[in-house]
Amino acid sequence: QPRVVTGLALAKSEARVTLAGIPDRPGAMALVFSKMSARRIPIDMVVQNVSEAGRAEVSFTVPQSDLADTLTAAGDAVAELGAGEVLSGTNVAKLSAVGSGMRTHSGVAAHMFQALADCGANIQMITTSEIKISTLIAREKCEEALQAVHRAFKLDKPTIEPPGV
Amino acid sequence: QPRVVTGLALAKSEARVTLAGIPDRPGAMALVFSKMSARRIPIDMVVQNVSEAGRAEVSFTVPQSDLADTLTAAGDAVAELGAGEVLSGTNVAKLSAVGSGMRTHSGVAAHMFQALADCGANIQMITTSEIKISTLIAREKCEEALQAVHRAFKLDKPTIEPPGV
Ligand SMILES: C[C@@H](O)[C@H](N)C(=O)O
Ligand SMILES: C[C@@H](O)[C@H](N)C(=O)O
Repeated sequence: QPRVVTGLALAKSEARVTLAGIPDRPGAMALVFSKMSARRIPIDMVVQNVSEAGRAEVSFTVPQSDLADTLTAAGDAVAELGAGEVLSGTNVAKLSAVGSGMRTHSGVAAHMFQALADCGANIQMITTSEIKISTLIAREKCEEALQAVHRAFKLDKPTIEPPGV
Repeated sequence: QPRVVTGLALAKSEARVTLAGIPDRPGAMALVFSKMSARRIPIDMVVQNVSEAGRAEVSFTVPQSDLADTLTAAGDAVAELGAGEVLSGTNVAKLSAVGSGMRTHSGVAAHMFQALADCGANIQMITTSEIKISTLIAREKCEEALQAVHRAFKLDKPTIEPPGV
């Protein structure tokens, strides 16, 4: 692997919130995010995949200290949408590989995911951008996973960056 | 809105591929992405949300010209995993808002999604990073949606960037 991956980031103080079964119609996400914005909740990793049978699901991570507020705002959104449920998880950590030109290297994702598999870390969520591949894994596995991915990309030393990355 | 959003990007020549019902166990994603990497398929927007009942779903976008190859590789992955199905869609376009400090502005997402709702563009997928909010919408809506989001953020003029962004 050329030095495509220049660093890793681990955020261990986030929680995951999921709104499942929400109506897949224009305006639904605007409502959800306006509820979050009204409470100034800093949203991190947002993931919405394609819907099935008219029902969509969105997950995002927030600082664990904002979880109670987020669940209230999510409950408001679901009530106004007239459908859906709110789920959450706190035993999570976000492990990201950071570097330039990730997109053209689908091998980088395969390499990272294989390192996670080899240490038994199950991937719960994935988002990618040109400069980053982020995964959500169980918090109790995150230190071991950080070391495993670190070795896989032959980086000098692990960095545990603040959740701002 | 302060000038958090500095530009928009529209990619109109991508296709979406979804692997649904795949086993939620370590190694599944490594296998999927190694099949893509072996065929040098440039993967764009990857989205995996939390699984249900042990079955996960991953979607990603690829250049439309690589769709046939991608479907073959995805079929191989599903066959080796022993479970799942491959779905795809070509009437899609990726519309992204680009800027710095997006994460602390959950209002930016609400603002963008409201502009999409107002022009009747239904959001099919969402991924976010610190510098970008990306949505997948129907291709026939994408020009109108670009203009709508453009007005919402009071930008000077729309930019249609190559899919590389
Ligand atoms: C599910 C949600 O994304 C919906 N399709 C919307 O446009 O808001
Ligand atoms: C579904 C997939 O992400 C699986 N959990 C894995 O770790 O590969």
